[in-house]
Amino acid sequence: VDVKQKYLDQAEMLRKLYDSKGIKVFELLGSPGSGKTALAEAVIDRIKDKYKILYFGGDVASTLDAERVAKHGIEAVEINTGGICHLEPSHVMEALKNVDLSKYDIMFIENVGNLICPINFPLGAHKRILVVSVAEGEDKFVKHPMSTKAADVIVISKVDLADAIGVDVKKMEEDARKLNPKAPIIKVSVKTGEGIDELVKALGL
Amino acid sequence: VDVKQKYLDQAEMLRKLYDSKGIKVFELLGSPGSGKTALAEAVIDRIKDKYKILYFGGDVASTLDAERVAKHGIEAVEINTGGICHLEPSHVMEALKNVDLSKYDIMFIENVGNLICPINFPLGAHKRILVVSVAEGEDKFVKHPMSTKAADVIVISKVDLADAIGVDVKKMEEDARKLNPKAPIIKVSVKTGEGIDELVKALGL
Ligand SMILES: Nc1nc2c(ncn2[C@@H]2O[C@H](COP(=O)(O)OP(=O)(O)OP(=O)(O)O)[C@@H](O)[C@H]2O)c(=O)[nH]1
Ligand SMILES: Nc1nc2c(ncn2[C@@H]2O[C@H](COP(=O)(O)OP(=O)(O)OP(=O)(O)O)[C@@H](O)[C@H]2O)c(=O)[nH]1
Ligand SMILES: [Mg+2]
Ligand SMILES: [Mg+2]
Ligand SMILES: [Zn+2]
Ligand SMILES: [Zn+2]
Repeated sequence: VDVKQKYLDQAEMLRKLYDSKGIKVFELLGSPGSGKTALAEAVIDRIKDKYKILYFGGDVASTLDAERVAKHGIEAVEINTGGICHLEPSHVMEALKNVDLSKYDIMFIENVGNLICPINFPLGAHKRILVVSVAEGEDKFVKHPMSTKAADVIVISKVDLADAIGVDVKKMEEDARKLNPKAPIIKVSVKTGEGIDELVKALGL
Repeated sequence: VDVKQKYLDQAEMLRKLYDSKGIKVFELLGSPGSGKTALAEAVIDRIKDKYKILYFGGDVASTLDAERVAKHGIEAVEINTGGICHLEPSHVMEALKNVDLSKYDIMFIENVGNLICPINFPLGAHKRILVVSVAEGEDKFVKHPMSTKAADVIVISKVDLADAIGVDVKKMEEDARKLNPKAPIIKVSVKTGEGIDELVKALGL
């Protein structure tokens, strides 16, 4: 059996499950510390009065991210992968056993901080949001074409730091655009609030 | 055959090879954009008059890092892993086929930007240097205990950005110390030059 096909089939099953429960699912991907949780927190704060929200956070260790998100008054579950550097559909299926999806309108799944593997293991989400921070340097889209090409939405995060790091955000945008002509590319700073409303709109929320 | 043992045996063979050629090998590990190449460049600039240096850079795509290091006048080789999220001993063995190690005193191996897998695949280096930047947030040591525990030297990089990100560097140091009581923990900024001499000393150069 083709291993890759097995994962794709499981992702398809997850998507059917989400659709049967009428829940919209957004996945956050990116390097360790690229700002995925901070972004989820900022978006959740803007929309939590309109939607019932569930958050799943994937990490190799700790429950820190779910604890941060839970402080915003929403249901947050940490999935520990036990060392695997990406979430797999079976991790999500397992975590869903304890949850009644029909209670929620929206689910965020934050994948393990890793710019390489997670993109190869879809989790059935309606939109996959790749978060690349300026703090990682100008070259991450060029160096990671697979993740850049497969994203549905691309966020360039922490743009408030561009001068301190010495990166040209325009160049990052052009690099991302060349690899992925379709995805909206949104410049965001959780510190200044820049781009958060634009992201909420791009997610159709 | 135990797969893990196979890798450890290969790492052992590499170590024996390095020692037979009298070359000291330092491996750089850490998240994408944690500052591994910038650190290698800064250290190389300080020691290139004393030592003959070879640099190997591992990445899933591009030759950008080797090109940056080559500008410092030293031999720099890029190893493209073709998508694998970490270097394996066989990648290094393959690259060494085109190199006469006896010409060099020191080799730097920069692993693929990934805070999870690379630590599980030793490459025979005499010292493994884990580079965690303040830009990734305060919690990376706590969230990545495996990498933190296995490092021989720990660098907290980009400390010039601590205020802009809002992290407590002292707390990061304490977290790292709790998990790894032996490794020197060095605070570094390539921008201000802070800590580079201390790192050179910690490497015995
Ligand atoms: N200056 C600035 N700092 C930010 C921004 N967004 C996040 N940060 C900081 O960046 C660090 C990492 O943010 P997180 O939200 O933990 O990143 P993450 O991608 O969820 O990290 P992992 O889950 O460990 O992969 C934290 O110290 C945040 O405060 C931003 O827009 N500007
Ligand atoms: N402010 C500041 N920026 C730094 C420092 N060190 C590196 N940078 C910047 O951080 C970004 C990433 O640095 P790199 O050296 O490319 O990081 P890397 O770990 O080699 O990245 P990968 O090889 O892609 O994993 C670049 O824009 C650097 O200029 C520092 O000490 N302070
Ligand atoms: Mg997070
Ligand atoms: Mg590099
Ligand atoms: Zn993986
Ligand atoms: Zn790996």
